[in-house]
Amino acid sequence: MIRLEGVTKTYLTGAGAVHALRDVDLEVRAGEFVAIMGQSGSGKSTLMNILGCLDRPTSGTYRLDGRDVGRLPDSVRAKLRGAAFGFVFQSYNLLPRMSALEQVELPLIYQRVPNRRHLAAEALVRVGLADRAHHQPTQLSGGQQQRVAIARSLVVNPRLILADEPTGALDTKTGQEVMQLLTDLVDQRGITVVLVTHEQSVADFARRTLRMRDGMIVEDVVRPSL
Amino acid sequence: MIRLEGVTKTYLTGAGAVHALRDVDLEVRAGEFVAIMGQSGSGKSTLMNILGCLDRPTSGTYRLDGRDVGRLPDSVRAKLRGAAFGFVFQSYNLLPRMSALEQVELPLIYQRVPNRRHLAAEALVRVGLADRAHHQPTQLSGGQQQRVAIARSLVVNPRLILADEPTGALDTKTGQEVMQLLTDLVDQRGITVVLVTHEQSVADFARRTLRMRDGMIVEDVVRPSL
Ligand SMILES: Nc1ncnc2c1ncn2[C@@H]1O[C@H](COP(=O)(O)OP(=O)(O)OP(=O)(O)O)[C@@H](O)[C@H]1O
Ligand SMILES: Nc1ncnc2c1ncn2[C@@H]1O[C@H](COP(=O)(O)OP(=O)(O)OP(=O)(O)O)[C@@H](O)[C@H]1O
Ligand SMILES: [Mg+2]
Ligand SMILES: [Mg+2]
Repeated sequence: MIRLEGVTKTYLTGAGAVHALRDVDLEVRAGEFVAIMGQSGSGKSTLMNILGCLDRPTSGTYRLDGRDVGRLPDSVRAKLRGAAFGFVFQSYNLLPRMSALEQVELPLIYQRVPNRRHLAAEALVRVGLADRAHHQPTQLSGGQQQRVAIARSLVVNPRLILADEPTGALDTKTGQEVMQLLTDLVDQRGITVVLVTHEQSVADFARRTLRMRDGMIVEDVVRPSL
Repeated sequence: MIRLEGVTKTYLTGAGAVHALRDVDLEVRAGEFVAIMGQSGSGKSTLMNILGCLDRPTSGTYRLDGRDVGRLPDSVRAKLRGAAFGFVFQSYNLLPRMSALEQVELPLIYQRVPNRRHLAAEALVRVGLADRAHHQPTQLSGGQQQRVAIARSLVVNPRLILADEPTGALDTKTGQEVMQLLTDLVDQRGITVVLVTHEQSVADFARRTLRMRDGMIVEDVVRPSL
């Protein structure tokens, strides 16, 4: 499903070049559940941005179902993102002055899905926020904002969910509930999930764990079926 | 140093009243290292905002060194904050388009401290970001942004540091380095630290742990000297 070959990402700053990704090769098959761990600054979010077609490699290729998406025009990539991917960003990215329900409904509006309000309400129930549907971001706790972002990422039933520290602001119990929700999506609907985390207890939900250091994947471990 | 008595915080929304804090009594002595844990939505950030004089109780009193700060005018509370408190917010709150060095220097400008640039640079060294001094927030990873916020919180040598999930975006090793840094501030400079976390390994650095549920402190445990 996902194939990265020789992917690099270099940022040019006043102080010199930053090699955020150096020669990354990666294959992820449909239906896999992958965790990515690694030091702060090792390139995890950069990798996620490239996987989600939010950023382009400096060199190398990204094939999604055999199609070189790194070279497609922006408009095509934008359509792809909306239809195929669900994102949970490291800083949730909720829009100001929209209620939780409206935030979750947003991807469905772009995809012209009918029955949107009902699907959005249902997604909020799944993350335990039915009673916060009409709260705006400033009226939500950090963990509640993160859960709204999670609900938004799965409401279009995407084929691929890219979640950057999806439990970073959640207490252990709520975090485990979210991980169980993601596990069910993988097991029951064959959705592919790639998530970044620094907590081993979260990574343990995934069958495969990658470790990154200095812009490279230094470890790739698949555990046998549980 | 800190004394809360009968503190409540109620938000009025279209859907009804939200009792974010219900009857909180709390005493924290100077030089203590306190961790606060509890479920998402249990009132931790609300409590931190009141402790930091960023928000006022709906009822009850907050005495800081015997002085009722909940009743002081905004201008006096603002001065107090700048001089006495260091904050790490749950969503880092860096200013757009300012370099890491400038972000850390900001509290020193308000306090009219000389030698600012040097103190700011030193604080960045302490959180491992000497080589990111001139990067802007969009050029920093999530964990790097969080560390800039941490450096900013300690640059004025505050008496009290209030840190809301200060290691939420940090890998385990970097998180432990930050916790060691906070421990040294407590042990060597008698700074009081109150931090929110959902990770037991982080809470274990503090001698005292409070647990919150539904707006109340339900547990308060001091461990014997280590
Ligand atoms: N301005 C507001 N208006 C209405 N409700 C609010 C407002 N701010 C916070 N709340 C509610 O108050 C409760 C406590 O919020 P708080 O941010 O203190 O929780 P928290 O313990 O920090 O949670 P988390 O671990 O998720 O960050 C939550 O249920 C939240 O929805
Ligand atoms: N726009 C940019 N310009 C310059 N450098 C950048 C830019 N974006 C990211 N970087 C640098 O690239 C490196 C990788 O960043 P990235 O956000 O991928 O790290 P990360 O693994 O997600 O870290 P964290 O765990 O802290 O979130 C970092 O050292 C960062 O400073
Ligand atoms: Mg990141
Ligand atoms: Mg909070």
